[in-house]
Amino acid sequence: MKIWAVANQKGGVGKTTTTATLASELAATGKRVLCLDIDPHGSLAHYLRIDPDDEQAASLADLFSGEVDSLAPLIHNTPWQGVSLATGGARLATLDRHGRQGLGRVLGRVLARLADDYDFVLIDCPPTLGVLTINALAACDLLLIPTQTEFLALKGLEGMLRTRAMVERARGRPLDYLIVPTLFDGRTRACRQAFETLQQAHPDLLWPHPIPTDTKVREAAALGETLSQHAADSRAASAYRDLINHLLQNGPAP
Amino acid sequence: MKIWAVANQKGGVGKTTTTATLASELAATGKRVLCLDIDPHGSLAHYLRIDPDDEQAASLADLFSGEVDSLAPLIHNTPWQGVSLATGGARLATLDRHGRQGLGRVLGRVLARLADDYDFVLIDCPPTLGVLTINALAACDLLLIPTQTEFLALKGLEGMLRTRAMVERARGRPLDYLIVPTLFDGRTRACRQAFETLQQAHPDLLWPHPIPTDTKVREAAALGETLSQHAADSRAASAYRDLINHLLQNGPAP
Ligand SMILES: Nc1ncnc2c1ncn2[C@@H]1O[C@H](COP(=O)(O)OP(=O)(O)OP(=O)(O)O)[C@@H](O)[C@H]1O
Ligand SMILES: Nc1ncnc2c1ncn2[C@@H]1O[C@H](COP(=O)(O)OP(=O)(O)OP(=O)(O)O)[C@@H](O)[C@H]1O
Ligand SMILES: [Mg+2]
Ligand SMILES: [Mg+2]
Repeated sequence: MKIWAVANQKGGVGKTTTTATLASELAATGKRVLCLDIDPHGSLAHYLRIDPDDEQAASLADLFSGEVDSLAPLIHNTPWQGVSLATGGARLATLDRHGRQGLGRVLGRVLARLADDYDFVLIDCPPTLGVLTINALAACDLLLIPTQTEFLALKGLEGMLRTRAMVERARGRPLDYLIVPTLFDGRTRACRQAFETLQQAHPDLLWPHPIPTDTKVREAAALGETLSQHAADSRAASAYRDLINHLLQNGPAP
Repeated sequence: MKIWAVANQKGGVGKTTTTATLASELAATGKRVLCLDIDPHGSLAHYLRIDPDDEQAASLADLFSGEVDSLAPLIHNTPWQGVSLATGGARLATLDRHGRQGLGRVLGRVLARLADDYDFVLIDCPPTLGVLTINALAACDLLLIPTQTEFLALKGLEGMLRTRAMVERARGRPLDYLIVPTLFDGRTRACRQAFETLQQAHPDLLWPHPIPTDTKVREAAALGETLSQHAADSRAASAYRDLINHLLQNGPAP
């Protein structure tokens, strides 16, 4: 079982879109995929038509607060063949305040027990560097950092990379990562310049084929469909397929 | 002195862009404007070419942790005439874990002492509903909620409105708000449908003239210029000017 975390504390850079699309592409090749939506906002759950704030259901918030001690009862089937989901919703937001010891390793512990049930676990992170994202970094085998190709989004990348290095030291094993440029519009000077800046600053850890801006992405989310279901030939769908093929064959190095 | 908070826990919806543009438009009319960047990511500081993580300078993080007890020493001049800034940077991110009592009212207390120095205070919030955003809501006279006109962004609005109602009850005085649709592209069905959904769900509290998607916005941020300096005739600049004129003349009700 491989665990991939999708994180960046900059908001709106395509974390949820990347998690959803990679999950659906993996499932389309027959892999068993578990998605974890650890963002209190619950975008991935909404995309998959699951209510992250369902009062009747136990959730990831109960796992972090110690009410339940395993993931299995929290997992929902989704409308997408081969993709399951566990989510936490707004109740996750208060976790940062608990400050319980060892809170950073909850996900790693419970995921180890599911190793025979799934081929891939994809974790969609909130736009923060708090205890939720730290959990995902501590547990994952690969960190994907979607980064919008524009000025404001580039600035925060250093903070994200520092946090990754800190978690790598604390957990005592390498934490591979790949920066994935998103929302790229080749016609605008601002995007082209931002992409060049990324290429110069992080040549070895940057996926060189930016995911293009594509209205089909938003349409797919509004319909609850995978990107490939809604628009298999779209530029964004084929860009995500190239990324998946690379990750499956060669691992993280671009 | 009027205090406006710009908040939404959904990421990438235009909070920083809205704060920066409204601040520069207010300053252009001769008002004295103080911006507070309480996002650990520091986008607004970067836009204004100020380093939010300057180790040598005291910052908002010191205010929240109790090291300093007033805002005045934390305020920077910016390249924009009439606009000042205080920021906090990555050190703000650990605040949620302190859980000190009364942490939610720090900003309100220190801002009251600056009432004669500024006409407007604009607070750019992080994409979370933690103690930083609660501080801004507790202290403000008006809450602006930028909301991207698309499916994933609409879903989280209810959470934001519940938090607003909670803070209004706790602080014992009305908390006016206005939902500002952003990143609107009238050519795409997904945007038009999302805007209609907003109009039906929140008719009385929605600004009816969405801020259009406009590449000039990203160019201005990359150059560190105000939107009006970079492209005064752009569709986004005139949309923001309409919003400011309305807020100055009529108050929040759309
Ligand atoms: N390639 C793309 N083309 C067009 N729109 C896109 C693309 N990728 C993402 N988007 C849109 O951009 C917005 C932000 O994407 P998304 O919600 O996936 O980002 P995020 O990083 O998960 O945000 P948050 O920080 O709130 O978690 C959404 O409206 C999404 O539909
Ligand atoms: N009207 C617009 N037209 C085009 N691009 C825009 C517009 N408004 C904002 N943007 C761009 O969208 C991205 C997100 O905007 P911004 O950073 O202001 O959002 P935010 O809500 O502050 O994000 P965060 O959640 O990370 O704080 C930025 O790249 C910005 O330049
Ligand atoms: Mg997301
Ligand atoms: Mg911002």
